[in-house]
Amino acid sequence: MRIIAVAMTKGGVGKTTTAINVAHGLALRGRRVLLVDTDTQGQCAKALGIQPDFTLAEVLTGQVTAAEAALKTRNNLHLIASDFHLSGPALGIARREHDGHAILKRALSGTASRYDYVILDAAPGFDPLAINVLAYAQEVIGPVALEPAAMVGMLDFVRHLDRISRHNRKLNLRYVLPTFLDARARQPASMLAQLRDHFGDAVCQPIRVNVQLAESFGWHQTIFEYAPSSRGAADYTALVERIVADETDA
Amino acid sequence: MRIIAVAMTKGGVGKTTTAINVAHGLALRGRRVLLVDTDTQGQCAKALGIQPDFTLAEVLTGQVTAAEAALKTRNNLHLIASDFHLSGPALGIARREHDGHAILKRALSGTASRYDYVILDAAPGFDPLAINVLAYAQEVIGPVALEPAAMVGMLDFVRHLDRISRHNRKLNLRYVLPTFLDARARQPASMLAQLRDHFGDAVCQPIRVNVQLAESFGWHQTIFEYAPSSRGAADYTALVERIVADETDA
Ligand SMILES: Nc1ncnc2c1ncn2[C@@H]1O[C@H](COP(=O)(O)OP(=O)(O)OP(=O)(O)O)[C@@H](O)[C@H]1O
Ligand SMILES: Nc1ncnc2c1ncn2[C@@H]1O[C@H](COP(=O)(O)OP(=O)(O)OP(=O)(O)O)[C@@H](O)[C@H]1O
Ligand SMILES: [Mg+2]
Ligand SMILES: [Mg+2]
Repeated sequence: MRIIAVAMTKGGVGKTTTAINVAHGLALRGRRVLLVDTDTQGQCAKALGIQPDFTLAEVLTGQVTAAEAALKTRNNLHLIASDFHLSGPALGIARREHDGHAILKRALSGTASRYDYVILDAAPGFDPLAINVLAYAQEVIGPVALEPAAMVGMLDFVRHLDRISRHNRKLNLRYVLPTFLDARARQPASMLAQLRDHFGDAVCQPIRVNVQLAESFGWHQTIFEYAPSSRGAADYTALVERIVADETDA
Repeated sequence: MRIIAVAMTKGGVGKTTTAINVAHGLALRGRRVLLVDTDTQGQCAKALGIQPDFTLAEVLTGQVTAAEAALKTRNNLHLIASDFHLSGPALGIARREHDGHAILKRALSGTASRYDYVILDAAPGFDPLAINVLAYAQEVIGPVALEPAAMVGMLDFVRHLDRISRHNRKLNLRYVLPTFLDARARQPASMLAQLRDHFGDAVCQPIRVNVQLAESFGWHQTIFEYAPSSRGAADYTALVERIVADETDA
């Protein structure tokens, strides 16, 4: 069972788009996937067209179990959704003096073992819940938009991961995912080269700009449902296949 | 003296780009501007090419005054920068039972009166520091990317503002700023129409997609320095002029 966080401190770099489409891509290949939305924005449920009965907030406060909150959204794909009520428990986590970073792990571990993959969609920023996500994850997919502001944010994120890995030895930035590759822009080649110099083989095949990825959200569909022949579908397929290929060396 | 927050829960919609360029545009027109970065990502200092001696974290913990932390970055434009250390005081704010939302206001009010404008660059999300920003601000510029995920995030943000305005009667979403207007995409017209139906005259002239806005960050320049004849410069000029025009009815 693999626990993968889709995380990056910078906003709007494609975390949710990646979490949704990787989760569905794995589900389409027969893996049992639990997608957990850990962001008060609650965008996973909206992206998938789901109205949840219970959210992660109620799991963290102990009102329901993770198993009760996990909702089937597609074959092989369950979701624990979030909404703005998550800021309540997030505040509670912030107020704990000790072991506040283990709350998410304790809430999810029992249920997680029933799945092949747990995919966590992280919120932007450095808050206590985001730290919980990285304290629980084993692998990280770090989407990095090919723009100077996001590239600079990547440096901060790596330092953030270093601080957290002192408490979580397993934490591994396994997939550095360049996003918003725009053939018309002048800078991508040099930014891709910088990423490869720094992260080597961890750098994945980039996700190209494809407006259908943005549109699919409005139709509450993944890219594989909305536009299976699109560049977005091809690029996310390549990422899913790479993740699956890594199963052999668990 | 006007206190304007550039805020939106959704990530990557152009908050920092807007804060920097509005602040500099006002400064170029002779207004004294204090830009306050309230985001642990600390992107304002990077965007302007500044290495701060003190940050907002040290102001909030009382180690320095806001006046000591405010650094001149351009004529008429001072910056109180941030970095990831801000997550310390942010945690402290979260842990206060009462009046935690007034900490930023108390820290800044004395210094703010020396300026014509205080522009606050907000972090994405709903955390306690973001609430401090909206508890202090009088006016809000809400950038909203013309994409379904960001449009949906706008609804959440409006509800968030409603909750906060019970404590802050002055808070006014005065400027709804459509961003990333892409002539090639199919949806913008209907999304712009939706915004105008909902927000009427508060909807500003949109900021078009312009790669020079992204590039200027890498050169540590505002759009007015990097590409004064660009679409990005023209669009942010229109916004600055609208903000200035509103000075007459203070
Ligand atoms: N490759 C792409 N091409 C075009 N649009 C994209 C692409 N990837 C993502 N988008 C769109 O860009 C916006 C930002 O993406 P997304 O919401 O996934 O980022 P995020 O990192 O989860 O943001 P946040 O920090 O707010 O959680 C969304 O409207 C999304 O649909
Ligand atoms: N109109 C535009 N055209 C092209 N690129 C833009 C435009 N506006 C902003 N950008 C770029 O898009 C990215 C996101 O913008 P920005 O960082 O200002 O958003 P933000 O809302 O502050 O993000 P965060 O939520 O992380 O604080 C940056 O790389 C920025 O340079
Ligand atoms: Mg997201
Ligand atoms: Mg920003």
